[in-house]
Amino acid sequence: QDLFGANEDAASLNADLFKKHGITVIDIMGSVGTGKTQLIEAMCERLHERHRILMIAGDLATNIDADRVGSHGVDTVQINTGTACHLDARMVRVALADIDLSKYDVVFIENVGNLICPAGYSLGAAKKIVVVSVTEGPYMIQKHPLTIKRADMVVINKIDLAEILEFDIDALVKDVREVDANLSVHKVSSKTGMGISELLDSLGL
Amino acid sequence: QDLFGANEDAASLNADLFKKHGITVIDIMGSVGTGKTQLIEAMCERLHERHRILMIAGDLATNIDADRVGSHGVDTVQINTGTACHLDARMVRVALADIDLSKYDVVFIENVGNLICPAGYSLGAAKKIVVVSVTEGPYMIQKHPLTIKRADMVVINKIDLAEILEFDIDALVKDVREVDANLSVHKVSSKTGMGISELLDSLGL
Ligand SMILES: Nc1nc2c(ncn2[C@@H]2O[C@H](COP(=O)(O)OP(=O)(O)OP(=O)(O)O)[C@@H](O)[C@H]2O)c(=O)[nH]1
Ligand SMILES: Nc1nc2c(ncn2[C@@H]2O[C@H](COP(=O)(O)OP(=O)(O)OP(=O)(O)O)[C@@H](O)[C@H]2O)c(=O)[nH]1
Ligand SMILES: [Mg+2]
Ligand SMILES: [Mg+2]
Ligand SMILES: [Zn+2]
Ligand SMILES: [Zn+2]
Repeated sequence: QDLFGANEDAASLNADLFKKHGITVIDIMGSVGTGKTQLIEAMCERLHERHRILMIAGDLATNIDADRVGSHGVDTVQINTGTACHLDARMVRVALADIDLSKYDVVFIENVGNLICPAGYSLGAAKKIVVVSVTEGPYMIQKHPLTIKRADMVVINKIDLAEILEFDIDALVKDVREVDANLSVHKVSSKTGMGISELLDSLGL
Repeated sequence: QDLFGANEDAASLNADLFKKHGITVIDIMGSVGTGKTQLIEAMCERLHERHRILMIAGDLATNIDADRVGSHGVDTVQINTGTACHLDARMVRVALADIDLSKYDVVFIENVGNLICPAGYSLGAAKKIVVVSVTEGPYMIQKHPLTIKRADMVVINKIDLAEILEFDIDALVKDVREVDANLSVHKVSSKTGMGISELLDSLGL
């Protein structure tokens, strides 16, 4: 599809730009309310003293997520797509046009809340993390094989709620393994902090 | 956009077909795991003795939702879109091609788990219901104004979890009212049954 081809080219340009500035870029996607922003907040709290972080927030509307993360002492940029259901590489490039990238060594990009469309659009990040939540029920991995195949890591969030929801985390991990036996999976609570330091180790941050 | 225009035509044809057979069609959309299927199951349990129900399930992959609803004594059809992030009117028409519509007076269509794209594609249903969940956090209404504007009803699901999540339901209802002062809002638990009979009354079922 031509849209995807053009995006791949734009993503490569982004990747070159990030490499030139020595920046590690992480693209974080997941459905509405799975905890993408809370995860980024948790990571920024632990990293902002030893890394220079920029966070790019993508949503159809509002500055809510950029504002939330900005309160943790990191710089932020908000992209409002209006109608687009996913960030693409061009939008990210445009958002960074007036930014002095030499100021940062880590960029977190929070994609639009959507488990499908963002999987098809590379942003030129080093890693694409898919955040799922135990509150979504047990079938989201089986129902989204393409998304899981294109992920570099799956984060199972809100594990602090698993017991009360009678959620079978092991079954979900097994579903991920069926799609990709070697995919990195992290079980975390962005609220309590459980699993976050192991996740950061795995990201090399 | 031409895609939308062509879809509107297909949706009108669907609407005519449903009207010809005297069928009430309800399009149920919402993000991943908000409880669309559980809501349909709860409604079918209460309706299947006095209505002849068909349920159409839409997902990129699996028959999970059609199988779940089918166990409640209603007929089902599963649409697997493969890559498409929303159902459109043509897909629904094709799915119904071999179905004897004279057998039914109610059709529930469960859209793909996605709070954005399905809002732009009418299926020719009488009503488009948007199901949000208290587990998604407090911002999903503010972030998706177009979706809310295009809805005929908002169902706030999983209210049985609101207390433990310290979720402010009134604030969410207020957010809906800011987009559309007259939009029908129902607070329900598809698990406990709270609010379901009122919802059915409101749907005229
Ligand atoms: N219990 C619990 N709640 C969490 C956790 N992570 C996030 N939440 C809550 O889940 C809700 C959604 O979290 P967000 O961080 O806004 O999720 P998001 O994926 O960024 O949402 P969108 O960007 O709007 O799609 C909020 O009420 C959070 O407080 C967690 O690990 N445990
Ligand atoms: N506590 C509680 N859990 C619910 C409620 N409704 C649904 N659930 C649970 O939430 C999870 C997701 O429910 P589903 O009915 O599969 O949601 P869905 O919107 O159909 O999911 P997809 O079709 O996969 O997008 C399941 O584990 C359900 O048991 C509710 O009212 N209360
Ligand atoms: Mg967010
Ligand atoms: Mg479902
Ligand atoms: Zn899309
Ligand atoms: Zn779409």
